Amino acid sequence: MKKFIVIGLGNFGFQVARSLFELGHEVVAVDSQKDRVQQISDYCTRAVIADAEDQEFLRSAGAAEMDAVVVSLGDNISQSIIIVLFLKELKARYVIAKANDPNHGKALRRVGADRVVFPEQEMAVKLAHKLSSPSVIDSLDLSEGYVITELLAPLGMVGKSLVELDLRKIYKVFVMAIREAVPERVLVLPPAEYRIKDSDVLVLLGSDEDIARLEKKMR
Amino acid sequence: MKKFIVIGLGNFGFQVARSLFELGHEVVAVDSQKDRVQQISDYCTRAVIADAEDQEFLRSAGAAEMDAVVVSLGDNISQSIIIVLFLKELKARYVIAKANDPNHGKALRRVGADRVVFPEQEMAVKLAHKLSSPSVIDSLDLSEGYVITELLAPLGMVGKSLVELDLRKIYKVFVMAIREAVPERVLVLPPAEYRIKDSDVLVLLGSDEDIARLEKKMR
Ligand SMILES: Nc1ncnc2c1ncn2[C@@H]1O[C@H](COP(=O)(O)OP(=O)(O)OP(=O)(O)O)[C@@H](O)[C@H]1O
Ligand SMILES: Nc1ncnc2c1ncn2[C@@H]1O[C@H](COP(=O)(O)OP(=O)(O)OP(=O)(O)O)[C@@H](O)[C@H]1O
Repeated sequence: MKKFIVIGLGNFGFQVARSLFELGHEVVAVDSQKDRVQQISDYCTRAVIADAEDQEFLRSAGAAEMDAVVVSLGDNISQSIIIVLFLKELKARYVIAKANDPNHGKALRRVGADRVVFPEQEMAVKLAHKLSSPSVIDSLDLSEGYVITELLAPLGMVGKSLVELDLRKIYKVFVMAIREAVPERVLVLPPAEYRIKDSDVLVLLGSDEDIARLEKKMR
Repeated sequence: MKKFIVIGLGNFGFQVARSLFELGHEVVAVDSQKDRVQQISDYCTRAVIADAEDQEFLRSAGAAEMDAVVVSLGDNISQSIIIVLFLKELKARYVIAKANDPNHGKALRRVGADRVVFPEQEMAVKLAHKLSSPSVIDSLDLSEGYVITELLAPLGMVGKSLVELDLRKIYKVFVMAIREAVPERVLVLPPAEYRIKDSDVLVLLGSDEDIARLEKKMR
């Protein structure tokens, strides 16, 4: 079990506090608005009404002993910067701060934030990719351009077997698993003679370009 | 190339519009605040200052011909609901709306939103999971409890070969790929005699429980 402080209970902060608590960790949730603190009180170890821009408060709340402190103050940009500065002066081990824009992010890093997150922007990019190629259900970036992508079986593959398609040799794309709809199950490393159905979702691993090339060819 | 309208240019909406435009699509970006429209003008096909809660405006902007319309109005909950209602009356093909909380989400679905997103909350859950088990770098939920997880090589695996570890038989976990740090590359479906280094990141596929069991055992 780990210990966390979450400062600022907007949509993001509230959910971070609640999720950590439900994962079994000790969570101190802090906000300057009474109603937010009341709402979180069933989903945390301790809920505190306070202005977190007070170094003595942060010290007495045990900032230095926590596994991590999350700061998410919305549009209060200058306050979030001062709070991160105070936390690092108190030798807080790991500080994560939500930033509104790239400049805010830069300032937070400068004063010592260990990690800066841009929740809206990161989700926006994912949504744009999904709208741009709708058969891609979700993906995980590995690095060096490699991704794992869930792809709705393109028409050109339906009815064919994996050995016929020979995706590994022709496209350098590996079929890691197949998510079948009927019956609902996940088939890991499917056999070569598996025949693709139109309701299948393919879990592919390969480079961005190779998967995009495969998708275009098999439409 | 597809066509989109993005209504509401907060952190989320702005980035959706910009990303779709940079992916090569036609994007009409709409907001009632002049400065937001000016900021987006280099990153979209057309930037329009307007109150989108006007059905005639939505019709003349071509809502019915677009591949999708994204509505992201922040705290203006009632306006976002009315706008989605108008869009579906105009027979817009696919409407995506950002919701602030579950009740807002329910109302948006009721009036016809094809997809409702909760960007902050979804990222908050991901961050909580990452803080809860730090060696998990990222993961992709497949379904039925199956995940693909990037895991920093646990100490108990370092120096051992995949055939010695026999993860498939003992834990029912598959090593799909290994992200090496030195040299930086992705090794897909590594050979059985591969020996794990302490800087390796393992891309594993298996059920939530099996991967968690493996991680605990190998610490
Ligand atoms: N100095 C402070 N001390 C404690 N809490 C603060 C302080 N300043 C702001 N807050 C709180 O931070 C929270 C910020 O939430 P707000 O909804 O404004 O952010 P947001 O970025 O829109 O959130 P989200 O994107 O997570 O919805 C508010 O609940 C506010 O009361
Ligand atoms: N009726 C309307 N017509 C057009 N634009 C609107 C309307 N109502 C609100 N907006 C715009 O929607 C945007 C909402 O952004 P805001 O920053 O409040 O949302 P947010 O949820 O905090 O955003 P994000 O989470 O994406 O940062 C504002 O730019 C506002 O001008």
